Amino acid sequence: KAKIISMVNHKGGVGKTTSTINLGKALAISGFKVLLVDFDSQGNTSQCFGVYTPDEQVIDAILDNKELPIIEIAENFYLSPSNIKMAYRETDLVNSIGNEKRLRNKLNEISDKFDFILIDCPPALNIFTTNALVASDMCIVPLQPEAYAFYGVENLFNRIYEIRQHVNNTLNVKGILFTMVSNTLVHKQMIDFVKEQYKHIPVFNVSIERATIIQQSQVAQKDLLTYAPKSAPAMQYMELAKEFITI
Amino acid sequence: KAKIISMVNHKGGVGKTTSTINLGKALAISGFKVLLVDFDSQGNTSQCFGVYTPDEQVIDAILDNKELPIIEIAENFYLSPSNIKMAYRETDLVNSIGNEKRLRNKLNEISDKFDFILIDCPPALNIFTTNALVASDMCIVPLQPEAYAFYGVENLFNRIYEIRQHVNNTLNVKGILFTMVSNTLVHKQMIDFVKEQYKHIPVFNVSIERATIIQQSQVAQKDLLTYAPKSAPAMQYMELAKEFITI
Ligand SMILES: Nc1ncnc2c1ncn2[C@@H]1O[C@H](COP(=O)(O)OP(=O)(O)OP(=O)(O)O)[C@@H](O)[C@H]1O
Ligand SMILES: Nc1ncnc2c1ncn2[C@@H]1O[C@H](COP(=O)(O)OP(=O)(O)OP(=O)(O)O)[C@@H](O)[C@H]1O
Ligand SMILES: [Mg+2]
Ligand SMILES: [Mg+2]
Repeated sequence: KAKIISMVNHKGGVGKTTSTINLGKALAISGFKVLLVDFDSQGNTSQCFGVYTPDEQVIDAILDNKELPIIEIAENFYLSPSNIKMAYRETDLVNSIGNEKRLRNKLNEISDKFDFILIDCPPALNIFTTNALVASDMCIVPLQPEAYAFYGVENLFNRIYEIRQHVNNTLNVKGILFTMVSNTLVHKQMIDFVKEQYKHIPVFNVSIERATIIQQSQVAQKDLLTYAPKSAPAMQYMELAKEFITI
Repeated sequence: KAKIISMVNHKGGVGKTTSTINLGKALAISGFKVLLVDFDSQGNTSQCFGVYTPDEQVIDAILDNKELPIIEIAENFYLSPSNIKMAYRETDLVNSIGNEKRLRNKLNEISDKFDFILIDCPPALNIFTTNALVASDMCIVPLQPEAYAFYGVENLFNRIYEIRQHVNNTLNVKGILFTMVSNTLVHKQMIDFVKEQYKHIPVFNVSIERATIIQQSQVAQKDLLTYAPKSAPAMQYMELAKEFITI
């Protein structure tokens, strides 16, 4: 049975998609069978692999009782795609029976085929993020060490506790992952401050540095580990995969 | 009667909040009376001015028929705050009568008191962003010159055309504002690519460069023009205000 992980933070632009793709790829390279679930109507995870207008997408499978669409993107590496159409069906999901458990029930159908399932979440505390957290064994919180990203974390942890209390008592925070870290005093201070404020939440030892090579890989529509395997951030994502499996 | 402007892009982390605050401040310094409407449940605009748990907030005013809460934050500069509570009332708004026009009707009540009203939108194409666009005379699209930010722009413009066609025929795109621009080839290429792809959409001459001073100002809970008025990005926001008024 697969371990299901949500990459979650309602603050926008903190590296959720980038981390879902590259942690996923790092796990696939290490020999695990990995499914990426794009659960954001922006569809950035799908676009990274050239999928813009999928015939079937995740929202159709969970609302119309169809099979989850699964596309092979590389060896040991699979994608269940989404695009903007998902945003148009948000109200259908909100009003559906068992609305919070729809994704969980759908992933249960295919969970024995994978070792890890990573869910890329949208920048919102809405029905989609709730579905992802209800479906997950654990979550990773990508966090830019900046003021605005810090303010929202309290609300995010409150939401996670609520879900654990009422719907999914196995859900835990696997760790905070600092992303886009540059060598500035502001970033150092924020990292120390977060570690101080949230002593009870694990923080991954490895952080991902800010690096232009990541943006170049996205323009080239490749994951970073394929585009520049020896680059510092690629090695950091490999490091993250090792740390993730062992802790 | 105030000119109402939405700062909109459902891609997360592209500088919507930073631009709302600093363009707003630049207009206030130029002598205009400016209201910032924080219409994002993350409440980052409110937090920048030290407002975390407002007694009354925008969502209460539009759902419970109360007066819009308005706090003076500096000379000529006012804020209508929000926080996470707004996310809990999203479904109420979706199911309310006249759900798309609620913010527009509320802003009409106080529009004669201001020259400009700037609305900070959440990173989503949801009922909140629709409310903001229905209420607006124009919108500004902050855009990071990166692949993921570019993919979503097409969907955003489609949504704007839909709103213009069915609900608010005066809404126009005032311009694309490039934010967090660094001096890399990727950024130059993306900027040229966007200008080429969207010839019919105006692009502001000024871009906002990536600068650590912005993050420092946010940790210090000050807008940039107060924190570092002579810094390059502060001058760029002043430049933006000039360009915004004249075009
Ligand atoms: N380590 C990094 N160094 C430099 N740029 C990065 C890094 N990680 C991500 N980025 C860039 O930052 C932007 C935001 O990253 P990403 O889209 O992964 O965040 P997100 O949290 O998924 O955003 P959203 O909230 O919109 O879903 C992207 O343009 C991406 O290319
Ligand atoms: N020109 C800049 N240079 C450096 N950092 C910047 C700049 N503009 C914004 N930032 C930082 O980038 C992050 C994202 O900016 P901001 O929060 O304004 O974006 P947003 O679009 O409002 O995000 P969200 O989608 O979550 O609402 C913030 O941490 C901010 O400090
Ligand atoms: Mg994303
Ligand atoms: Mg914002």
